[in-house]
Amino acid sequence: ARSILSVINQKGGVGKTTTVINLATALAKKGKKILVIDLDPQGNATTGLGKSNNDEGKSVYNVLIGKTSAKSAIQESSVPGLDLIGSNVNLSGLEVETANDANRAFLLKEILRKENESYFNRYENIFIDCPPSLSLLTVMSLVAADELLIPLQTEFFALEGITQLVKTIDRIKINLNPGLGIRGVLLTMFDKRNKLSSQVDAEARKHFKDKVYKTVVPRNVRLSEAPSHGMPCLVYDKNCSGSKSYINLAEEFISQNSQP
Amino acid sequence: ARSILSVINQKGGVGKTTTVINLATALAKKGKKILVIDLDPQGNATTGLGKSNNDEGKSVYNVLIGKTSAKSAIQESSVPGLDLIGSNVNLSGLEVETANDANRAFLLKEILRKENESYFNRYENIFIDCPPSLSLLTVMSLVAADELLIPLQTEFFALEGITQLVKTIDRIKINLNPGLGIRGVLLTMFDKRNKLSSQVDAEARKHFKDKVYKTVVPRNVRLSEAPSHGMPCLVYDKNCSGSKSYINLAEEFISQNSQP
Ligand SMILES: Nc1ncnc2c1ncn2[C@@H]1O[C@H](COP(=O)(O)OP(=O)(O)OP(=O)(O)O)[C@@H](O)[C@H]1O
Ligand SMILES: Nc1ncnc2c1ncn2[C@@H]1O[C@H](COP(=O)(O)OP(=O)(O)OP(=O)(O)O)[C@@H](O)[C@H]1O
Ligand SMILES: [Mg+2]
Ligand SMILES: [Mg+2]
Repeated sequence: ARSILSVINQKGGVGKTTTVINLATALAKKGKKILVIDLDPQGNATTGLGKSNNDEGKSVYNVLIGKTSAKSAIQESSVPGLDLIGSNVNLSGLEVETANDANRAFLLKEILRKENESYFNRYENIFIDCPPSLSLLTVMSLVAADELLIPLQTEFFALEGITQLVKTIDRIKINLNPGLGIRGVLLTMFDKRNKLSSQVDAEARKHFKDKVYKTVVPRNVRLSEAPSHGMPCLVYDKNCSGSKSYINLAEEFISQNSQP
Repeated sequence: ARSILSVINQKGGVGKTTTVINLATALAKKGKKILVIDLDPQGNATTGLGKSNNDEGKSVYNVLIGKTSAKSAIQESSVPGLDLIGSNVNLSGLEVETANDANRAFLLKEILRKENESYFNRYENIFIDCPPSLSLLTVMSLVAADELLIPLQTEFFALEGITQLVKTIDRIKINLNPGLGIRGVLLTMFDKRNKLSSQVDAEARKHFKDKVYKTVVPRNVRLSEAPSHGMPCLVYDKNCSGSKSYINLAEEFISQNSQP
């Protein structure tokens, strides 16, 4: 893969899953081959892409415990070029089940590198959707990733949480993954009626500078309706403001590749 | 205390913290003595009530590891009658630090019962704000609680998550806390422009019947602005639709006490 990206933020409901689904879709529609790995026991990325998060066979949990190969857990989504390794609720047991495994933080990395040499290289990008925490699943994702994408909801509690997030990233970088870098910070759920949104925008750009994407995802009801139809917003309503912002984000994301 | 309530939902960003802050405030303003325990390492309930989530002394983490008594960790908030045991980020280390303690799920319960006989009985209600997960901190809260309050955002992913939440509650009930019951389900962030909101409302009432509060919290920008001023929305703007809904919820909540 050209780059494995972990989409992370320990704050809940900031748009991690919505970003994974729609950025991955926008890139696939531009002809990139993309894989989404749903690392959240809630399985929202899985159902948002129209697949079952109750699948006893093809789930990332079975891959992590060695019951299934990663390759055989891959499903095609309804979007050509966009594949998925889905999640199911068994994943919530993984932390307890691997309590005695000193190397458990490396489980996902080893699977992606080991098979990466041959099979995963077909993907331009692999996006890992993380749960709202900094516990084992997110740590596994940080260890396995080349880069990070941080959705940041333009509201106070989310802005507050960013300090803790950056500290965790730095700790993982130093101890477990020196190559890890922030690819970008994406402002989400921007509400123009709320002056707080612009304040968070300004604060984020002051702190993260040009790591903050120019593209900002607006609050748009269509983005929350699409998953109830099991499809990305770009398929559900490609002309709404939410879809357009993810298409613009995909262009900005691609242009990052050609930067030095 | 008349009742210890855990405010839970493993889905992120559904309004757990906003509900704890504003329901607790509304009850205190009606003359009830209320304690909030912030059990989320993010410390949003703590900062939303204007306190520091960086306090090395008075934090629920120090109480749980036995370094401070619960009584001495209590702070008064700016709302008369509303007290707080705040959180700080050290709490995220608790699960790893107590990995060898077979009774760790009971830590919070023992502290509240042991001191409850004398000190905590002054509180009409104790509200415990939980992180977006079903791991140790939330389990501790489920074990310690008499009742549950479940904020349910009227959007698809949140509705999906409710099945997993109910299963977890049933498991804890059977194994660890037979007296546990759902006090109520609160529909939050209801957006009248989004037909999905009414669908989730109808679905929730079909499933949970009269456990769903009649009061529904609307999406209201003031609720997300208030924490940036370190105050509950009821103090920031008591006439906005968000504040009014939490005042109505407090009345509905109180009237539940006199039901058989
Ligand atoms: N820009 C937007 N406008 C309106 N609704 C949105 C937007 N982005 C996401 N949503 C909705 O907001 C809710 C939270 O988004 P999402 O589930 O993607 O966040 P998350 O960070 O993955 O949450 P979690 O922390 O629980 O994993 C969902 O119901 C989603 O459909
Ligand atoms: N009714 C509402 N209208 C508008 N914004 C709201 C409303 N309720 C909560 N918010 C805002 O939405 C965001 C998520 O709410 P909140 O933090 O209370 O959810 P949570 O369930 O506690 O999240 P977490 O899972 O991260 O603990 C916050 O920025 C909050 O200020
Ligand atoms: Mg998610
Ligand atoms: Mg919260």
